[in-house]
Amino acid sequence: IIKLREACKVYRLGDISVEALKKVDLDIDKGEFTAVMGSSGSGKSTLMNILGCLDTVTSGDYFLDGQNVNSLSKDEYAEIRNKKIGFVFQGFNLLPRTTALENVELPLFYSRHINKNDYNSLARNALIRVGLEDRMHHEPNKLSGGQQQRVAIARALVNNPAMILADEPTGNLDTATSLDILSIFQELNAQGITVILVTHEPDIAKYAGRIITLRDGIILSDEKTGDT
Amino acid sequence: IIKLREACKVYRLGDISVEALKKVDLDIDKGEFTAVMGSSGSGKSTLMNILGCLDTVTSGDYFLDGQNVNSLSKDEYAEIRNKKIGFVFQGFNLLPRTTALENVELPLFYSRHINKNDYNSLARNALIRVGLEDRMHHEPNKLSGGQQQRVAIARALVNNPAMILADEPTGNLDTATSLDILSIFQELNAQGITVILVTHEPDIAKYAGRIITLRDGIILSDEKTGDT
Ligand SMILES: Nc1ncnc2c1ncn2[C@@H]1O[C@H](COP(=O)(O)OP(=O)(O)OP(=O)(O)O)[C@@H](O)[C@H]1O
Ligand SMILES: Nc1ncnc2c1ncn2[C@@H]1O[C@H](COP(=O)(O)OP(=O)(O)OP(=O)(O)O)[C@@H](O)[C@H]1O
Ligand SMILES: [Mg+2]
Ligand SMILES: [Mg+2]
Repeated sequence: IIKLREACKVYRLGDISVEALKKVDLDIDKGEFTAVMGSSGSGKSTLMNILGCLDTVTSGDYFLDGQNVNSLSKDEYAEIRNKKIGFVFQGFNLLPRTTALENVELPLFYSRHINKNDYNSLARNALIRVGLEDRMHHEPNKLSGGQQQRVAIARALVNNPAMILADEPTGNLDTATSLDILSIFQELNAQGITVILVTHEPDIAKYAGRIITLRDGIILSDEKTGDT
Repeated sequence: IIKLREACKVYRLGDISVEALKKVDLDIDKGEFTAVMGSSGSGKSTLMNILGCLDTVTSGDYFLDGQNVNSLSKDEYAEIRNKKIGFVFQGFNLLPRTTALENVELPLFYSRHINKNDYNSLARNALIRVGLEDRMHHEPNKLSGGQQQRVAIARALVNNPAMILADEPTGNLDTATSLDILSIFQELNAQGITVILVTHEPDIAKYAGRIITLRDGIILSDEKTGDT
């Protein structure tokens, strides 16, 4: 489902450039459960943003489901991002003056095959699933850090995307809550959904079938975990 | 240095109230290294905000260094917060259109005993200490999540406060970088600085001398770790 070929990402800030990804080659099959690890600043979020169609490569190619993302029109690109991919941002990116429920409903407005009457119940179910049944009407600044993180997770799941990209989804969660979230990802993966999650915790990464480790913008290692 | 007596915190949202802390009693001595754990939503950040003079109790008393915080004027309260306490926020709270260096210099403007000519070098040193020597002139949206977290940490250390309160300071950091940060806290603690850190990772918590666990706004347990 994912093919990166010689993917490079360079950020330019005035006259300095930061090479965040350097000629990365990567293949991920449909239905895999992959973890991405690496030290702070090694390029994980940059990689995820490219895979999630939130940012483009500076050079190289990204094929998603066989299509070269470069050849897509702006509309097609946005369509893929909204319909095929559920993205959990490292910084949550929730809308501030908007309740948890409204935040989770948002992706549903982009989907054309879901009945408007179902938005509310789909969003409610996603929030119940991440343990936020009694926080639905709270706005983000009235939620704890881990609750905000879980709203971001619920939002990524709500329109049942083909692929879930989660950037440090358990960084603000205690162990028990993290395992609840992981078992949600495992369940979705068992239904055929491709899951890629960035984590800095080895105990979380071992739930994946494969661990890719980045360092300074390159893939340092790519190992099966022996867990499917 | 810290005494909480029957501290309660109630958040009111329209006609619902959330009891985030329920009659909490707590004593922390000067120079202790304490970890605070507990599940998402259990009241850790609420407790930290009260201890850090960022929020007040709804009822009960908070004595900081022997002084009842309720009896302080607004100016005295702000003074304590800016001079005695270094706070690392769970959500970083960095100023957006401001470089890492400028963000870290900010607390120095509140200190009256530090020479203005030293602001730049003190801030630079704090950033070098957290490994961000080559990111000083980046603004937050040009930094990785873990780099933003480290700017927030550097900012909390820069004016050598008597007490450091860190809310999930390693939530976005890989293991190696987390241990670097922890050894900074240990070093400061060895110099007599009181350190309180919220973490959801038991491996991080064991570096503290004492672990306080919250659940639903109460202290569930309070244990020495046998590590000093
Ligand atoms: N401003 C607010 N208004 C209403 N409720 C709030 C507010 N801030 C926090 N809460 C609620 O108070 C409870 C405690 O929040 P707190 O942020 O202290 O939790 P926490 O232990 O830090 O959680 P986490 O580990 O997820 O960061 C949560 O259930 C949260 O929903
Ligand atoms: N918009 C940007 N402009 C310039 N440099 C950037 C920008 N975004 C990221 N960087 C730099 O690119 C590098 C990779 O960033 P990235 O966010 O991918 O790291 P990461 O592996 O996700 O780190 P973390 O674990 O801390 O979240 C970092 O060194 C960062 O400073
Ligand atoms: Mg990142
Ligand atoms: Mg918190």
